[in-house]
Amino acid sequence: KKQVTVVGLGRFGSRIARTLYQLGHDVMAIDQDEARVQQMMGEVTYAVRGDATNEAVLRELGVHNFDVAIVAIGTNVQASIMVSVLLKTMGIPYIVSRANNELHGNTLERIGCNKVVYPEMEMGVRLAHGLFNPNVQEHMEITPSFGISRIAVPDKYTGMALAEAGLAGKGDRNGLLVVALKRGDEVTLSPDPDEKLLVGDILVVVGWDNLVSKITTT
Amino acid sequence: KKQVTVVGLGRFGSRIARTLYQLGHDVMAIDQDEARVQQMMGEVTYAVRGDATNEAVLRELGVHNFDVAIVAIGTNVQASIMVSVLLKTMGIPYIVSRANNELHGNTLERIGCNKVVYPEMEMGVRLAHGLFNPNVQEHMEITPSFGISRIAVPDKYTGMALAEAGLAGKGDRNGLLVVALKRGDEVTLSPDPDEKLLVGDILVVVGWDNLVSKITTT
Ligand SMILES: Nc1ncnc2c1ncn2[C@@H]1O[C@H](COP(=O)(O)OP(=O)(O)OP(=O)(O)O)[C@@H](O)[C@H]1O
Ligand SMILES: Nc1ncnc2c1ncn2[C@@H]1O[C@H](COP(=O)(O)OP(=O)(O)OP(=O)(O)O)[C@@H](O)[C@H]1O
Repeated sequence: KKQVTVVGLGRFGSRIARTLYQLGHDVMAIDQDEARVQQMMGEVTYAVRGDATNEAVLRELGVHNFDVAIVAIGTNVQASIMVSVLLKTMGIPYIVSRANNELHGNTLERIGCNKVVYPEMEMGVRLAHGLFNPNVQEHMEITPSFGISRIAVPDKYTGMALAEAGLAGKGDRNGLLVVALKRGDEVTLSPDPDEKLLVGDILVVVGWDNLVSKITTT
Repeated sequence: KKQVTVVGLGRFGSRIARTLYQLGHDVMAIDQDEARVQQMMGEVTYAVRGDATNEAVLRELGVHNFDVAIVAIGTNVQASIMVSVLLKTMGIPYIVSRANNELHGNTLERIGCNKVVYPEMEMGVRLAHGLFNPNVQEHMEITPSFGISRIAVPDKYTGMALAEAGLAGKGDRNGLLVVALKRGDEVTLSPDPDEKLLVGDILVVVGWDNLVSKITTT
């Protein structure tokens, strides 16, 4: 159980704060906007209105005692940098800040942020890559040409056994391995080659991207 | 090669537009803000200033001929909905829109968007889940308690064979399966139980989250 401060309760910060609280951590959520603070009441340990660029405010809130701080201020680059510097100066061991662009992110790294994130950019890249692969629900890259995909079983395979569909057998020979099958809420690890695929099944496939894309193209 | 229109060139939309163009598609990027349009010149097929809530503007740009439209307008919920309705009415086969919250997203689905995305919320959840698992580089959820993790080999296992570390053997018995090992640029699918783990190795592990977290905790 950790003590986390989240500064900035826009769409990104408010979701981080809520999720961390649900995961069992102590979360103090800070924003200068009263309405946004009100929306967090009961969804975090402590929601407080304040200007985080004001060191006195941060000290009064005991922020220097926290394990982790997340600076989720978005559009105001100056505030994002100032708050990150203040938190660093106050000795918080681990600071994650969000950046709008590479120059902003570079600056945050130089002032000592432990981790810089680019939420909209990262989601933009993911969306673009997944756009023309509608069966591919999610992709995790291992190398630029090898990864793991969560795939909705294409119509052409429904009713077939995994082996029939060419999806069974040792991955290391085919360069492609079905590691799990999800049907409703049930998950089977290393499913049998004779498992029949049904409409709605989700497959988790590991392998070379070009081989995986053969599965998902009609 | 597809024809894609991206409306809204904030951090999310501009990244989608650029990435799709780099992937070889034809991209028309539209925004009402001249400066944002200028920044896209040369990075997409065609960048144009315009108010996308104006049907005449969209028709003039030939938007009705496109395969896919992405509505990446952020804060202006009304504009996001209006533009999505216009594009739907004009017959674009596949429309992806971004939403600020569930009510906004629900509305977009009801008016016929094929896919609704919540970029900041999704990244907020990912960040919160990854925050106290620094060895876990990325996680893909299959169910709320079962997933795939890309893990940096923890120090306690370096020098050990996979079997020695308790990481070999049939996943379906242990509820945990190492599906790939990445060393430098080399990837091995279904690595041997006697493979010795080295500093810097990356493991791809599938299984129950609580078992996977046992690996990554010291
Ligand atoms: N000095 C400050 N002190 C406290 N909160 C601040 C400060 N400056 C900005 N904020 C808050 O940060 C939050 C997020 O910033 P903003 O809404 O500008 O970015 P955004 O990129 O639109 O956010 P998101 O994409 O997460 O919705 C806002 O709720 C804002 O009130
Ligand atoms: N009617 C419209 N026609 C064209 N562009 C529009 C219209 N309304 C808004 N936009 C553009 O949409 C873009 C994204 O919207 P906005 O900046 O409000 O959202 P944001 O959530 O901060 O974006 P991001 O998080 O992607 O940076 C802006 O560049 C804005 O000019």
